[in-house]
Amino acid sequence: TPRVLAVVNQKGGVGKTTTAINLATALAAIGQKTLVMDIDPQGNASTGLGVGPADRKKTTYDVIVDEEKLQSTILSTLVPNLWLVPAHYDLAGVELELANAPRRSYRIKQALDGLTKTGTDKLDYILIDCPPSLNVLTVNALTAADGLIVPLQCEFFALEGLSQLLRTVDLVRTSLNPKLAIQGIVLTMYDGRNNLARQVSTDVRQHFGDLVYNTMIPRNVRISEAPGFGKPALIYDHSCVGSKAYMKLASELIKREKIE
Amino acid sequence: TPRVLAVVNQKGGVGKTTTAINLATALAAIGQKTLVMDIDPQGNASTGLGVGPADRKKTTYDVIVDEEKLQSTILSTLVPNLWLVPAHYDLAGVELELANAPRRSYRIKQALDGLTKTGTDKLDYILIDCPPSLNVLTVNALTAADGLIVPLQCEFFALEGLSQLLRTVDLVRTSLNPKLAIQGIVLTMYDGRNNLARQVSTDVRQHFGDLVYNTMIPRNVRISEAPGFGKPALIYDHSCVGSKAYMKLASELIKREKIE
Ligand SMILES: Nc1ncnc2c1ncn2[C@@H]1O[C@H](COP(=O)(O)OP(=O)(O)OP(=O)(O)O)[C@@H](O)[C@H]1O
Ligand SMILES: Nc1ncnc2c1ncn2[C@@H]1O[C@H](COP(=O)(O)OP(=O)(O)OP(=O)(O)O)[C@@H](O)[C@H]1O
Ligand SMILES: [Mg+2]
Ligand SMILES: [Mg+2]
Repeated sequence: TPRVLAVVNQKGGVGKTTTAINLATALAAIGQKTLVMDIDPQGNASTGLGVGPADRKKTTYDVIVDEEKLQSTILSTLVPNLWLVPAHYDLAGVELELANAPRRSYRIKQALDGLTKTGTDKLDYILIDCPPSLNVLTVNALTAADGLIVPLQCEFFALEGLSQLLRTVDLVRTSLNPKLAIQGIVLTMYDGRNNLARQVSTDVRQHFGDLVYNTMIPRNVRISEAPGFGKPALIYDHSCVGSKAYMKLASELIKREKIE
Repeated sequence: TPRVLAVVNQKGGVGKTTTAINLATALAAIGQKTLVMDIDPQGNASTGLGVGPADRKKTTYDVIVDEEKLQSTILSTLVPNLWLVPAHYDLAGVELELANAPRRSYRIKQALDGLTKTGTDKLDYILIDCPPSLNVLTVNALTAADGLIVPLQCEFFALEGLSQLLRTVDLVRTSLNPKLAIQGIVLTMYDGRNNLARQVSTDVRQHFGDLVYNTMIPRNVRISEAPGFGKPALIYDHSCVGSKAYMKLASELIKREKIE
């Protein structure tokens, strides 16, 4: 059955969507059948994979609120081996809509369990792109996940938020999903010329040791240009430093998964 | 009575907190009595103004959920003329806690109305730093505000989110707060050498005309170093380009307010 990884950090703008899109594309490029689930009402992962609002007929909103079968929402993308369940703006109201619903935290998990039964579980990886908050959507992703990938910008506010995130992970592990583990911390938008970035990266490696990926994603303007063309950076400019870093990240992820 | 401005954008990491902290400090520096209300569970504005978690006895959580009187929560900061109501991590649960509460969107507005009655309304400005979402916390800020300031990063995803934000503003204006107006859009982390930044800034000015501040906030590492010392950039390094830009922004804001 597929490995489910939630891409999570409640701090905004740290590179969650960029990591979900480009890591998924890199995994697909090395032959891993990969699905991206976009559960952020902003729908940036959907846009970044070329699926505009008009093409989002069935979405993660339907899966989470109306318990729609996952396989009827899966779209192919411009990338071979890569599929997408798009987001919908209405996800913004899910916290209230599920306020009194039974098993509100298990909606994604139930949908993934349903997928496995149908045999379309030929997927190798499922990456869930989360919104910048620790609300019911992110808790749903953490409850369904085998592990979480934490994109971390090398900035002070981003570091400050890490302890809140880890407390929430502990809560989810004890009450909702005992198998949840931190798959890895990925340093993003790294600029080695910047003192603060070097300092944060040293701090994080000291605190979290092997949990921190060796691969760092450098700040690279080509990465931020790609979404405007509805393409992952790996398709928009496969030879830029950003794309190469995500390819390296994918192979490091595979290596880590083999060791476990 | 004080002018209430909500600093809002559901896109994460666009410079909301940095703008709330440094614009407030700049307004205080030119003699405007200013209050920052931190309603983001991350509490970055509180940290950036030197108030750590241990010093946050009464917070915006108490104001919003327990209807605590605002004046009993106001703390002075290291900056003359600048006060803070700190955030609390428990704000993350407010959406659920107020799910069935009457007038859930008016909690901040009621608190501000209470403040005015006590005569401590010698304040000139109140800036509300919002979380990266359009949930009950942000809607509370929009309901209480005279206007909103929208920090906008010159990136594709940030531009994409603008239309969702403006739809929400329209909804709040028709159903909760008829006086709500867009006070201005501030381009943040601007790097003129970057094509994408120039393109986004041209697009935004074409679409929104005079709503866009002339002052742009440049990308400046000193700005991101300051929070690690618990100080606004204007105190940490008053002569850096970032601080100068926020001083310019404050005087442009005052000019705009006079014209209205
Ligand atoms: N390595 C990088 N180099 C340059 N720009 C980057 C890089 N990674 C991400 N970006 C840009 O930074 C911005 C923030 O990244 P992104 O939207 O992926 O973060 P996020 O954590 O998903 O944000 P949100 O919290 O709003 O969901 C985007 O405009 C993106 O294009
Ligand atoms: N002009 C600037 N130059 C350099 N760095 C900046 C600038 N403005 C903000 N930053 C840094 O960028 C990061 C994001 O800014 P900030 O935290 O203020 O955004 P935000 O919109 O409040 O984020 P969130 O959505 O998480 O609340 C922070 O680490 C901040 O220090
Ligand atoms: Mg995102
Ligand atoms: Mg903030």
